[in-house]
Amino acid sequence: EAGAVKPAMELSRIGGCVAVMSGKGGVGKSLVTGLLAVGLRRQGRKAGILDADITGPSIPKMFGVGERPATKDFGILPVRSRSGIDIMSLNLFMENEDDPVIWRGPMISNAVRQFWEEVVWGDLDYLLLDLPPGTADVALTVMQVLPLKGVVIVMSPQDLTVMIVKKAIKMADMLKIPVLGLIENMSYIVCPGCNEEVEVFGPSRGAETAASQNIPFWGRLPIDPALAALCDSGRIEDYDDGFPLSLAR
Amino acid sequence: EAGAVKPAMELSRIGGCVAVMSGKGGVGKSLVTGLLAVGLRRQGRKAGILDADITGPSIPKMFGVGERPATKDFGILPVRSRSGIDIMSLNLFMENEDDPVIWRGPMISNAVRQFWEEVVWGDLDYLLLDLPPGTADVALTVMQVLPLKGVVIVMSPQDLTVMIVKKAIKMADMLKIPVLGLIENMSYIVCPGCNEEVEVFGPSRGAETAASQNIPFWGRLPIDPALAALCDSGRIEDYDDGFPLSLAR
Ligand SMILES: Nc1ncnc2c1ncn2[C@@H]1O[C@H](COP(=O)(O)OP(=O)(O)O)[C@@H](O)[C@H]1O
Ligand SMILES: Nc1ncnc2c1ncn2[C@@H]1O[C@H](COP(=O)(O)OP(=O)(O)O)[C@@H](O)[C@H]1O
Ligand SMILES: [Zn+2]
Repeated sequence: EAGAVKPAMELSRIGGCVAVMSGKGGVGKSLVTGLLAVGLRRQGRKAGILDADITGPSIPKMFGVGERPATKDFGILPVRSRSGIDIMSLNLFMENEDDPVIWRGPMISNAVRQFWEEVVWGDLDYLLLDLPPGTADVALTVMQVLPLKGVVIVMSPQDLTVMIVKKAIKMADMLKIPVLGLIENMSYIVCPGCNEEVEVFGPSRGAETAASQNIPFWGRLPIDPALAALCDSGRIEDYDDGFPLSLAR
Repeated sequence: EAGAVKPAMELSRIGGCVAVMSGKGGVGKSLVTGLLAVGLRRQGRKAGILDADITGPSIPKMFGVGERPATKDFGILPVRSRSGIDIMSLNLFMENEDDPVIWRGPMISNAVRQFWEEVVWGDLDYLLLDLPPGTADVALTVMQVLPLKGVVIVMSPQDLTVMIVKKAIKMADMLKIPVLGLIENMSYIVCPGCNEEVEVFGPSRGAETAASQNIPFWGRLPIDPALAALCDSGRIEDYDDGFPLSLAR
């Protein structure tokens, strides 16, 4: 059973799987996953997002999608966003978007595996995975089961955060998964009152962290209240402030 | 075995256990846990912190403690912070603070259970638990095994965050654990350039969320770069900007 190829997998041709992780919660993994997918779409590529944050899924809300995925005998069909990004998330199966999923590790890992094996992803250039915080069940399952091209690491400037993000980088190294790049999010905010750049969580440590870990540094993202508002209203695909993030490097 | 009282438990008399949770990562659960413990200490009470975020433990670094806990035949001794808060965290057992713990759910739950049953907490007015993000293994174990007085919920203003925080509140309700209060963290920042209050993640939704969930609202915490710097340098106990947070209500 474990080795058998599911019918959905025969219908899927995926160019590359990339997981977005950090170890630390709330640094902007979902946001970066969303921006990377939107960036790919704008370059005319086919992108999908597997929301692997099973108990804290925020991808569907960011993209304004809510209908329940259709289940066929050959597999589960992902939900397509307005600009054509295919999305699969456990939140799409919930009665209410704020209903909790109260599962333990084995069931959570199983859900991620089913999203990989039983969803008909079709032809994609990239499948992005939005990982939950931590270096536990989901990160292990994804790194052991999926043919990952690599991971993209998201951090924010606090030392406390850097300490935990390094755990994720060490995990990737231990499991022989390449780290494609490091992004520092919430790096600063531009004050609407006086236009000064305020380093809300302290001085930037992104470049120095990337250098010390021998990883490409993909740059700093500011906190942009307009972007937060778009995410809250399901319109991340309307963000137009230029895409500093691009997988096609 | 499961029912047997461990020797450490006979040596512990804990007035009340309170868990700090949110469902969402990075909203400030560890920070709020730390501030609550420091506030209790300043009121002359005895406080302990059980860092239940096994794969993302940040409590020891916030308090500047690092020595390895002593293990006796009757139990594990917690590490005491400068102002007298007793701390137990898996990070205190790691060779390096940025080494990952790559465990699955059952081992993680077991570690939390051991911190509860095998640590000699002694006489405490409050034992605070810093929960990881999510509504999975640790939240379930803590709510099913410990005699919780209640949970304190931490949110930040984004709608996306509120959706996931409501999952945690619903989980507490389903497991019949009282919600003691709701705190909105990262509510705004005061610009150092022009003193204007900037709502970085959008307008405050704390009071409205508390009212809709029928929970006491404990107020709004701003992002304070000075506080982030103190946490990064292990000196949260030196924060002196007044304590809006107090468990003794
Ligand atoms: N650069 C940014 N600008 C504005 N809002 C942001 C930014 N990064 C993150 N956010 C907001 O902060 C919240 C946390 O980000 P999220 O991507 O959910 O983090 P994670 O997936 O790491 O938990 C989201 O609601 C998101 O909209
Ligand atoms: N109000 C605040 N002011 C300044 N820094 C904060 C504030 N809240 C959180 N932080 C910083 O943001 C980071 C994330 O907070 P943390 O407590 O670790 O979140 P969680 O435990 O929910 O993941 C920490 O490094 C902390 O120092
Ligand atoms: Zn200003």
